[in-house]
Amino acid sequence: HGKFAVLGLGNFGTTVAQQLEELGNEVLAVDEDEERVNTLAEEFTHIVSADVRDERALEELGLGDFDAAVVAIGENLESNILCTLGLKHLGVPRVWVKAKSPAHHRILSKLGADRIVHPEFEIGVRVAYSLNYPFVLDYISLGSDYFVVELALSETVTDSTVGDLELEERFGIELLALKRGDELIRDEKTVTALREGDRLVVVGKQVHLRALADIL
Amino acid sequence: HGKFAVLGLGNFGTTVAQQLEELGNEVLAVDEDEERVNTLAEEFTHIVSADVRDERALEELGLGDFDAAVVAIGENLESNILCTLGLKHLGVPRVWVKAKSPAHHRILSKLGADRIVHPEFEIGVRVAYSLNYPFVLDYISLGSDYFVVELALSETVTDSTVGDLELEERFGIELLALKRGDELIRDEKTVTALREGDRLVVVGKQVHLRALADIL
Ligand SMILES: Nc1ncnc2c1ncn2[C@@H]1O[C@H](COP(=O)(O)OP(=O)(O)OP(=O)(O)O)[C@@H](O)[C@H]1O
Ligand SMILES: Nc1ncnc2c1ncn2[C@@H]1O[C@H](COP(=O)(O)OP(=O)(O)OP(=O)(O)O)[C@@H](O)[C@H]1O
Repeated sequence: HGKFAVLGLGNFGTTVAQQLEELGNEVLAVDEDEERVNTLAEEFTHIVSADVRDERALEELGLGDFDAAVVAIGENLESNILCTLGLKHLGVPRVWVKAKSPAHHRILSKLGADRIVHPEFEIGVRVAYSLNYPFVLDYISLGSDYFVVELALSETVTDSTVGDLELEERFGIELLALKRGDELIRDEKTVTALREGDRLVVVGKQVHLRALADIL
Repeated sequence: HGKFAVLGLGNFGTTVAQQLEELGNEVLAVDEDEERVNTLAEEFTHIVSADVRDERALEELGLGDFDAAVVAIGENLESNILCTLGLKHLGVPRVWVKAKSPAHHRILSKLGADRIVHPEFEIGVRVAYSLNYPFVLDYISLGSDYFVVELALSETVTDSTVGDLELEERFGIELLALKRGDELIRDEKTVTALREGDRLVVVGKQVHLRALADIL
């Protein structure tokens, strides 16, 4: 449970602020656009209109006592950068900033931004991988080329059991669980007959996962 | 290996097109802004300038034969929507579209968009969760409140072994692997002495994962 500020209330900033509040944190939402602040007044416990380029404004808002701040200003590079500088100068421990280009990223790095976020790039990579591997619904990289992957099943394998797929023997892949709707089947996973809509949660090396994806 | 078109070359569109090409696909990159197309000419095998609102232009580019198309136009709602309509009308099997609001999303749904992407919202959620759970470096939801999570370790646990943490007995959490740099330790994971910078890859229910996060 922490004290967070979000500066700039576009789609990204509004989402961060709302989610943090839902998770039980104290959130201060800030935007210079009074119309925007009025529109969002119902959504937030603490919301205020201010120009965050101004370090004195940041100080007056008490931002020096916050655990973290998110600079979510997009188009205005100057405001984004000046706000980042001001927050670090006030001693905010974690300042995360949305960047719009590699050059912007380099500047923010030098100014001490603790984490730099590129939403369009990060989701762009995920979209490309999802299009390329249509059966992969979600994944995390474990390093050493290992991934935990949630795979959709094709019709060809329904009515078999997971045991029939021989994931370990044929592909060197370990099955963690079978996901059916909102249910997770872990104990009888190998003997359960597969149905349409089921998903496999597996772990293995990329080359083995691709071999499996080819037969799905 | 497929045939993909990306319409609109902002940060998101450019990323999708580049990643798809790197993954070995045939990619056609399209933008109406000739300056943009000239700037990106070196980056893509196939890049062309065209106004994608015009269904005849889409047809002339042969888009009816593509496996999938990504509509990556941001600000211009009309262009985004007309392009989506045109692609579905040409029979492109998978049309994925970047949306800028819930209202835009509803319109795209009705027009038959196969997947609708909200980069600022999706990354906004991830940022909020990362700020709220600072030890969680990555995760996938398995359903039934189970998550696979990559956790950073705090200094308090280095020099213990994973076995000392008694993840199963104390927390009901299963350890999948220990991640050290780019290396994944799976076989001797329970007896390996933990070092600073190590990460644990675990699976368990959210309430148990939080209990673990509290002692890290
Ligand atoms: N100096 C400033 N002080 C406070 N707020 C600011 C300042 N400059 C810009 N903003 C606010 O930041 C918000 C987000 O900026 P902008 O709309 O440029 O970002 P965006 O990248 O398009 O947003 P998103 O992609 O998250 O929807 C705007 O509502 C704007 O009013
Ligand atoms: N009718 C059209 N035909 C082709 N390209 C178009 C059309 N309308 C807009 N575009 C292009 O789409 C590209 C992306 O649009 P825009 O810059 O509005 O999106 P954005 O959401 O700000 O981008 P991103 O967030 O991905 O950087 C622009 O380069 C623009 O030239």
